[in-house]
Amino acid sequence: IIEAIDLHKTYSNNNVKVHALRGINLKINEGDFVSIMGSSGSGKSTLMNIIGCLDIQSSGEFLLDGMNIQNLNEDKKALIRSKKIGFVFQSFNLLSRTTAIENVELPLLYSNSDGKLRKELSENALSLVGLSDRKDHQPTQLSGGQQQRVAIARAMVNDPSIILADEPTGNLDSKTSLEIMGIFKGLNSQGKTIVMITHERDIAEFGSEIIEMKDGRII
Amino acid sequence: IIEAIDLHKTYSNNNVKVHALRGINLKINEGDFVSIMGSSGSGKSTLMNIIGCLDIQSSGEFLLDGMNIQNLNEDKKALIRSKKIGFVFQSFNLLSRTTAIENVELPLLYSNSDGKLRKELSENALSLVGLSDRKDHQPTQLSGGQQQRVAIARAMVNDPSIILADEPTGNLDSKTSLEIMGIFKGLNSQGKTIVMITHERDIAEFGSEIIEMKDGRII
Ligand SMILES: Nc1ncnc2c1ncn2[C@@H]1O[C@H](COP(=O)(O)OP(=O)(O)OP(=O)(O)O)[C@@H](O)[C@H]1O
Ligand SMILES: Nc1ncnc2c1ncn2[C@@H]1O[C@H](COP(=O)(O)OP(=O)(O)OP(=O)(O)O)[C@@H](O)[C@H]1O
Ligand SMILES: [Mg+2]
Ligand SMILES: [Mg+2]
Repeated sequence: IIEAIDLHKTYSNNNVKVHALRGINLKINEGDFVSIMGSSGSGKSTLMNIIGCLDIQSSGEFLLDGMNIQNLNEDKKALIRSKKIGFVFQSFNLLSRTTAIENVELPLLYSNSDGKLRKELSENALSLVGLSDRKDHQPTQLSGGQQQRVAIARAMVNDPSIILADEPTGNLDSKTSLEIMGIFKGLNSQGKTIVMITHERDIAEFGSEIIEMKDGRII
Repeated sequence: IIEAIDLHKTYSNNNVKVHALRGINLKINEGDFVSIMGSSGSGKSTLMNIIGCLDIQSSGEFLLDGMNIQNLNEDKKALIRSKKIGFVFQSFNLLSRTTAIENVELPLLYSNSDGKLRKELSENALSLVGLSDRKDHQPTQLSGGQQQRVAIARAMVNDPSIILADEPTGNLDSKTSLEIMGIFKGLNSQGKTIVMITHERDIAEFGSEIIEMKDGRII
């Protein structure tokens, strides 16, 4: 379902080049639960952004469901993302003057015009992550771990077939982390594909395989 | 050096009250290295913000170096913070159109008018966290763990006597986390007081004691 062939990504700022991905080869099948580990700056989020159709590689092939993504225009990509992919960002990316439930509802606005159904799906997602009593709070009125959980709920609300989670438990205590892993295992057993970046090995071990990255490569 | 007596903090939004701290009693001596753990939403960051003179309690006493902070005006508090406290925020709070080294330099602008010395201290702090080669990058050009390390460098650059770190390794791989703990142990052995919130028990154990919070109380 996800295939990367010799992916490279180079950032260029002011004549300084950062070669963030140096030839990534990866095959992830539908229904896999893959954990990605590696040191800070090794290229994990960069890889995830390409897989999530949020960024384009500098060279190499990337195929999502057999489709070559880089040739599609922005609208097509946005449609694919809203239908197929749920993304939990490392820095959450919540909208600030917007309540928790409105943030969770966002992915549904693309494809779902039934306001009542959207509200119900959003409330279910928030309740799944234990935040029913915080749905009207804005991000600055939430703890770090609560913001992280709103980001997780938002990634699940449109029932995507692929969940990409970048450090989903970085701000969560052990008990809450295990609850989130329980949710991910549940989704995986329903056939969803999960790709998760984490720096905690006991969290990584919820996946069926662990991929290690170092200096832009898989080792 | 830090004393809290029956601290309460209640947030009020739209008639909904959140009783975030419910009677905190705490004594931290100079040179202590205290770890704070507890579930998401238990009040850890709220307590840290009061200790760091960034927020005021709703009731109860808070003393920093024997001084009652809540009676001081904003300028006095800002001066105390810039001289005595280094704060690593859970969400980093880096300035966005500003390079790593400029972000690290910020606390020095208050008290240090020697541009050459500021630059040297900032470069040392960045090198300590392994980011010399990223000093001219802006936050969006840094990985999550690199942003976190810039926040850590900024908290140390003015040589504060108290370091307050809210989840300082939440986005760091194990090796980098241990390097940061090595830095904190080093500062502690120089006599600095360290208060650290973390959800990872092996990180918490670098402190000399672990305080557990639950539902706004210390248990
Ligand atoms: N401005 C605010 N308005 C209303 N409620 C708030 C506000 N800020 C925080 N809260 C609530 O206060 C409680 C404590 O928040 P705090 O940020 O101290 O938790 P925490 O222990 O740091 O959690 P985490 O481990 O998730 O970072 C949470 O339940 C949160 O929803
Ligand atoms: N826009 C950018 N411009 C220049 N360099 C960048 C940019 N974005 C990322 N980088 C660099 O690319 C490298 C890989 O970044 P990436 O965010 O993928 O790392 P990561 O493995 O996710 O790290 P972490 O574990 O710290 O989150 C880093 O060294 C970073 O400094
Ligand atoms: Mg990252
Ligand atoms: Mg917090």
